[in-house]
Amino acid sequence: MHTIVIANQKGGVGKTTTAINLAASLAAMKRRVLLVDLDPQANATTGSGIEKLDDEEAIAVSSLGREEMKIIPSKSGGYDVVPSGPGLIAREAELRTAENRELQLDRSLRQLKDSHDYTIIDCPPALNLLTINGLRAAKNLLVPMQCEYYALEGLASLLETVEHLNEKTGHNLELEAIVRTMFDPRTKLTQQISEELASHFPETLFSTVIPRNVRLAEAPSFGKPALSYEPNAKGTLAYLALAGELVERMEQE
Amino acid sequence: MHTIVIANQKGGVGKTTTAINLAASLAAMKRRVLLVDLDPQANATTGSGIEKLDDEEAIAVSSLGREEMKIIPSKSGGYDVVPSGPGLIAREAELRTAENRELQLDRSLRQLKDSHDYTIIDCPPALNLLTINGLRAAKNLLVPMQCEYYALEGLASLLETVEHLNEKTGHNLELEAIVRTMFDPRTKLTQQISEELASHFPETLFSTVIPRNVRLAEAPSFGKPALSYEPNAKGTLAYLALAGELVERMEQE
Ligand SMILES: Nc1ncnc2c1ncn2[C@@H]1O[C@H](COP(=O)(O)OP(=O)(O)OP(=O)(O)O)[C@@H](O)[C@H]1O
Ligand SMILES: Nc1ncnc2c1ncn2[C@@H]1O[C@H](COP(=O)(O)OP(=O)(O)OP(=O)(O)O)[C@@H](O)[C@H]1O
Ligand SMILES: [Mg+2]
Ligand SMILES: [Mg+2]
Repeated sequence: MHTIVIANQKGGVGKTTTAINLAASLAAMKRRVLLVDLDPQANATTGSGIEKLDDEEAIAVSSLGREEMKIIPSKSGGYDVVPSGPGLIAREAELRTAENRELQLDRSLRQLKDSHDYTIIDCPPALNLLTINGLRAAKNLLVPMQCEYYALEGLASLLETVEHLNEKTGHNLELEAIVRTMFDPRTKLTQQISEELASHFPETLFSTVIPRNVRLAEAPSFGKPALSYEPNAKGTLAYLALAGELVERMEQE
Repeated sequence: MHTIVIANQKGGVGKTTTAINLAASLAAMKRRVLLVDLDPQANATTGSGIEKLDDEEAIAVSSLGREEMKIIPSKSGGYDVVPSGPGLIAREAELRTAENRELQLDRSLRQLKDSHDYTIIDCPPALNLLTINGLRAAKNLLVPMQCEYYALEGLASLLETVEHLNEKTGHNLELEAIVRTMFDPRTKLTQQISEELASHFPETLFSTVIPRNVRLAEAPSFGKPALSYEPNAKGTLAYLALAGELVERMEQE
């Protein structure tokens, strides 16, 4: 089972959009996919056509440390979802004093054994205990990245956090991919930042680029990934290409 | 002193961009302005041309609960800044067990008495203790809002949190403004969501709309507000208009 965590503490860079559309694209390539929503805002849950868990529910069956993870099929994406809800905020507060507080998600996912080929984890925009659980449960990190100044600033601190975590715990989370999202090739800013990424991260900057495409922003209001909303949109095809590039790298290794 | 908190737990909706450019526009209108950065990512700090505080510093002089708030003039915006840094993460963890943990910022700002006409507070993308401190220290809430599905979903939970906070504590934070940001009038999605906002929030939806404008995204890499980077850009003028609309409402009351 490949476990990929999608993280970036900078807000609004396309984490959830990448999680949902990558899951749907991998499912279209006949992989069995599980999408875990670690954000209490539950955007990956509602974007997959599933109701957010209410306060009590999210604690009882949330992905963190409970024996029985609630797993629900997405409405139309062909992948499964571990849903989230606002109760995950209280759950995080409880975890702070628990033993092995960073490994709760990892424990839950291990119970599943080989029911899925890929597990994709969507994180909130913070380096908090929920995101740390995602980093500890995964082997590969995918960082969605808008080619803008604040996002570039945040990348350094994210990678530092990952390095520190790996050193402290002996975990070996690998930076698998940096993916440029909402990419607008016409602006000088995008070109400058994109060049900086290419020179600093030649190995991990994916060649697939996700363009800004309004279909990607419309699809969630129908609870669908772009693949079932508008199969030929530029954004949809870009995520299919991303899934192809990812599979090629991960299944070759 | 008018204290305005800029909050929205949805990431990437333009909180920092609004905080910086509103501060600079109010300063251009001869108001004395203080910008408080409550986000450990310190985007409002670097976007104002100031170095992030290093780990130790941020704890010693951070805006939360210390007698001496560090106040530094912005590089070119004509407003003052209470800077932030990654140390604010540890500071938040310390606060969790402190007395009056939600009122630390409010206490610090009261020490300043009437040194400024406006205090603008930039929040991280989370409803955590840092943001709660911002909500408790302010009288007026401004919510930057992208006209997209996930941002609309998040608005309801933000306003619920505010209502709950006001009831529980007797505080009276008022929703002063919902401001549409990165606005692209050409898309159906933007029009639909904009109409929904207009029908649900007729009193608080500001008529000033901030267009998507690359100059607003370029300015932070020079550590400047748009007003000193590109004074005639569409985005710059929109923020001047926003400051005008805000002053008209707040100084009339
Ligand atoms: N390539 C794209 N083209 C157009 N719109 C996009 C694209 N990717 C994402 N969006 C839209 O941009 C907004 C931000 O994306 P998204 O919510 O996926 O980011 P996020 O990193 O998950 O945000 P958060 O930090 O709040 O979790 C959403 O409204 C989404 O629909
Ligand atoms: N009107 C605009 N036009 C073009 N780009 C914009 C506009 N407003 C903000 N941006 C850019 O969009 C990105 C997100 O904006 P910003 O960082 O201000 O949002 P935020 O809500 O503060 O994010 P976070 O949730 O991470 O704190 C930034 O790269 C910023 O430069
Ligand atoms: Mg998200
Ligand atoms: Mg910000």
